[in-house]
Amino acid sequence: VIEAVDLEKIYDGAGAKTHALRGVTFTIEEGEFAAIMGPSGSGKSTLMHILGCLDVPTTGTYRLAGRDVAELDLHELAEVRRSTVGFVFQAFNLLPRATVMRNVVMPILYTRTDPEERERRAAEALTAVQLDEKLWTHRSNELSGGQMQRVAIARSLVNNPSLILADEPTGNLDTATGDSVMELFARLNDEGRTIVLITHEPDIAARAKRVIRIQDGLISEDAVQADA
Amino acid sequence: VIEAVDLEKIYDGAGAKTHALRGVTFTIEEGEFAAIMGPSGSGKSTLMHILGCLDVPTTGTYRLAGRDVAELDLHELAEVRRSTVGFVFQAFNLLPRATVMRNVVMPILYTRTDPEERERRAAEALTAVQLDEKLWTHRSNELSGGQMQRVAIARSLVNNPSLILADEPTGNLDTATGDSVMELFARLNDEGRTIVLITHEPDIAARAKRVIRIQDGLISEDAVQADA
Ligand SMILES: Nc1ncnc2c1ncn2[C@@H]1O[C@H](COP(=O)(O)OP(=O)(O)OP(=O)(O)O)[C@@H](O)[C@H]1O
Ligand SMILES: Nc1ncnc2c1ncn2[C@@H]1O[C@H](COP(=O)(O)OP(=O)(O)OP(=O)(O)O)[C@@H](O)[C@H]1O
Ligand SMILES: [Mg+2]
Ligand SMILES: [Mg+2]
Repeated sequence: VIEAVDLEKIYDGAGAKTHALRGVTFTIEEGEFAAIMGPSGSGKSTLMHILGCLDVPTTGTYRLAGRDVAELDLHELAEVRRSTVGFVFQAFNLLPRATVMRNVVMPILYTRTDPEERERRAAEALTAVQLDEKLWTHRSNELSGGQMQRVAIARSLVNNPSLILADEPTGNLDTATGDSVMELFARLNDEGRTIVLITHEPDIAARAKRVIRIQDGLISEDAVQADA
Repeated sequence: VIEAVDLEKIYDGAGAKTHALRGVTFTIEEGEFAAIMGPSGSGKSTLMHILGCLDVPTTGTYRLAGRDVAELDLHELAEVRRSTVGFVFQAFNLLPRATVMRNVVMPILYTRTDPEERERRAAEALTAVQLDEKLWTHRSNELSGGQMQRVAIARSLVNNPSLILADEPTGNLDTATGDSVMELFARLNDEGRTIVLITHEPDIAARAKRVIRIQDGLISEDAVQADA
């Protein structure tokens, strides 16, 4: 479902030109569970944004579900994201003064889903990440770091995505809560969804079936691993 | 140097009343190296903010270097922070459009240090966290997550603090970079500085000499540990 061919990304700002990806090529089939690892600054989040159609490569081709994303206009890209992708950002990207509930329904707010159905799906996602119900009316800036992270994960699930891209989804979670999040991802993968997650923790990467290592904007290793 | 007596913290917002700390008591001597661990939402960051004089307890007493912080006015609290505390926030709290350099000199910008000395100290701190010099002119929102984390750590060191409070300082770092940050903290501790860090990673906590565990706003364990 994911076909990356020779992806390059150059950020070009004042005093900030960086060759973040230098020719990255790989294919991820539907239903796979892959972990991306690598040093800080090696290009993992940059790659993830391209995979999630949130950014475009400087050169190279990216095909998602057979479609070359370079041929889609902004409207079509937004539609692809809305219907098929769930994205968990490294910095969560929640609306700080909106409530947990409001944040989680955001991706399906302007779809043809009726309000009760939206709230039901948000509640289901929040329950799946084990966020205490009394926190659902807090503003997202009235939560702990790990609670915000779980809200970000719940939000990524509410549009029923076939592709889940999670950037360091357990970075702010204690080991027990992190384990339960990985069990959730395993269940979602069993349902046939494709999961790609970035992590720096070997215990988390061990739960994936394949590890892609990135170094200085290039893939240094791409291997299937035996189940932990 | 840190004396916490029966600290309680109740957040009281609309629909957001939470008893985050329920009576926390402990003492940390000058020069100690302690790790705080506990489940997501258990009160760790809340406690850290009180220790760093960024927040006040609802009830209970907090003495820093012998002074009861409840008796200090806002001006005196700011002065205590500026002269003795280095704080690394869980969400970094950098100024996104300011450069790395600008962000790191912030804590000493209005002190009697001259501009070259400020820049020298910022460069020293950035070198200590191994942030590539060509990144120093990037705006902080033009960095990877782990690079932002290292800028936040560098910023916490530039005022030469005797107390360093770090909230999940390695959460976005690969294992190798995280290890080098822990070696930096060990060196700073050897220089006599007091270090308290929050972490959910056992390998990181193992580098501290004492582990304080928090659960539901109470201390569940407080023990010295043998060196790893
Ligand atoms: N501004 C606020 N208003 C209401 N409740 C809050 C506020 N900030 C934090 N809380 C609540 O206080 C409790 C403790 O939060 P705290 O941030 O101290 O947890 P933590 O141990 O640091 O968690 P984590 O490991 O997830 O970062 C949580 O249940 C949280 O929801
Ligand atoms: N807007 C930007 N402008 C210039 N350079 C950027 C920008 N965003 C990221 N970079 C640079 O691109 C490189 C790759 O960044 P990226 O965020 O993909 O790394 P990463 O592998 O996710 O790192 P981490 O593990 O620290 O999160 C880094 O060196 C970073 O400084
Ligand atoms: Mg990243
Ligand atoms: Mg916290």
